[in-house]
Amino acid sequence: MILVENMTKIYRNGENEVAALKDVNLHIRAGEFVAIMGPSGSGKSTLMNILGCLDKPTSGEYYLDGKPISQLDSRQLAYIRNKKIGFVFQNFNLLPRMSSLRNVEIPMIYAGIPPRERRIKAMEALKSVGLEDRWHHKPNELSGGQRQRVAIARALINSPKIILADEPTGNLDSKSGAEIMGIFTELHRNGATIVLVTHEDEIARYAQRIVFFRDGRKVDEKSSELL
Amino acid sequence: MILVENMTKIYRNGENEVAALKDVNLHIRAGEFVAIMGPSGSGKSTLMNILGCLDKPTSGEYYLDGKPISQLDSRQLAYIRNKKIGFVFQNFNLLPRMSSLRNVEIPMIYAGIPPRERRIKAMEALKSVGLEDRWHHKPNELSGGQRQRVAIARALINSPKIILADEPTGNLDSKSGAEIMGIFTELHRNGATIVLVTHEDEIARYAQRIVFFRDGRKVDEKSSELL
Ligand SMILES: Nc1ncnc2c1ncn2[C@@H]1O[C@H](COP(=O)(O)OP(=O)(O)OP(=O)(O)O)[C@@H](O)[C@H]1O
Ligand SMILES: Nc1ncnc2c1ncn2[C@@H]1O[C@H](COP(=O)(O)OP(=O)(O)OP(=O)(O)O)[C@@H](O)[C@H]1O
Ligand SMILES: [Mg+2]
Ligand SMILES: [Mg+2]
Repeated sequence: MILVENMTKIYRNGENEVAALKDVNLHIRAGEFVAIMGPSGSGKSTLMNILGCLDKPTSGEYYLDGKPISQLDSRQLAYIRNKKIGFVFQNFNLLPRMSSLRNVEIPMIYAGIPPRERRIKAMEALKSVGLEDRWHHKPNELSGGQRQRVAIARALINSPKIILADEPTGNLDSKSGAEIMGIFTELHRNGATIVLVTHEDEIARYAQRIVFFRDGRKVDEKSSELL
Repeated sequence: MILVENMTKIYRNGENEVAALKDVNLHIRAGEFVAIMGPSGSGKSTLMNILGCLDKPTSGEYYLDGKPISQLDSRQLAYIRNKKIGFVFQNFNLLPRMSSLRNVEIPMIYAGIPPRERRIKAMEALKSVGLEDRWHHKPNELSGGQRQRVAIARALINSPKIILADEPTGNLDSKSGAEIMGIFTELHRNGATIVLVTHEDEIARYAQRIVFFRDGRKVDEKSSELL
């Protein structure tokens, strides 16, 4: 399902170079639930952005369902980003001048879903994360954890086969966090492939396997039972 | 040091009303280290913004060192915000087009510190959070946890007497989180008053007392030893 081979990512700003990923190899099977852990700055979000087709590696290859991503055109990439993958961003990336409802509807507009059906599904999604009575609030009229939950609802709205979640519970109390992990668990049971970055052991334990990064490299992996 | 009496905060957007704080009473003594916990949306950031003189309550009063904040003019409030209080925002609030170094320097510009001394102190502050080699990076060239650490360095740069930290370790792995809590512990030992919002028990345990919020109300408090 997801195969990363000898992947390196170097950010260059003028003369400054940062190697964010160094020769990373990773294989995630269809239907697997993997957690990614590691220190701040170790390359986790960089990897997630590449897996989500939002960025390209400097070298190495990313195969998604057997297809080398570097050889796809922009229309094919847009299809993958909008219909195949649901991405929960570490900093939410909500549109600031739109309501929660509108923000959750956005991926369905790309998917060509008609307005009335969009509105109903978006309302249900907000209800599933406990925010139906905040549907009209813009992001700056929401708490930090509420924004995070809107970002999660938006990521899951097209029932994507692959869910990439970057620190989805970082701003949530343990009860709200457990409710969100319940949603991910249910989606996983229904066949979704999930890659989840977290710095909390309790959250990582919901996954089957945990992959550890340090300084841009994959350094270890283990079954979550051993955490 | 900090006294909150019968404080209510209602957000009104058109016809919509949200009571974010309801009749809150809170007393924090000088030199105390208090953690605030509670579900997502329970009013913690709203309280922090009022304590930081960034927002006003709808009713009730906030006394800071015996002075009723509602009776201070904008110059006195600016002095408090820039010199007396260090604020770590839940969403960091870094200036996007400036380097980390410049971002950390900003409070010292307000404090009238000359350029050369500012630059040296800002570099030391970045070093204390492990980011001296990222001084030239803008916020979008940093990881989530690195942005959080720049926000922390900026909040502490004027050695404020009162530190208000809203989820300061939400994006940090446990090692980076422990390093940050080490900094807060040291500042507390040197006499700072610290109010810290967190959803993690391990972080709350660094405080002396924990105050619990639910649905806009203060509902419980206990010594951190009992957590
Ligand atoms: N646009 C950029 N230009 C230069 N360096 C960058 C850029 N984006 C990220 N970096 C650097 O690449 C490294 C990896 O960043 P990344 O965001 O992947 O880390 P992370 O593991 O997600 O960290 P965190 O846990 O703090 O979110 C960091 O050291 C960061 O400073
Ligand atoms: N500008 C606003 N307009 C309307 N409602 C608002 C506004 N800002 C916050 N709220 C609401 O006030 C309530 C309290 O928000 P607050 O940000 O204080 O919560 P919090 O305890 O910090 O939550 P979290 O743990 O998720 O950060 C929330 O229900 C939120 O939707
Ligand atoms: Mg990250
Ligand atoms: Mg908050």
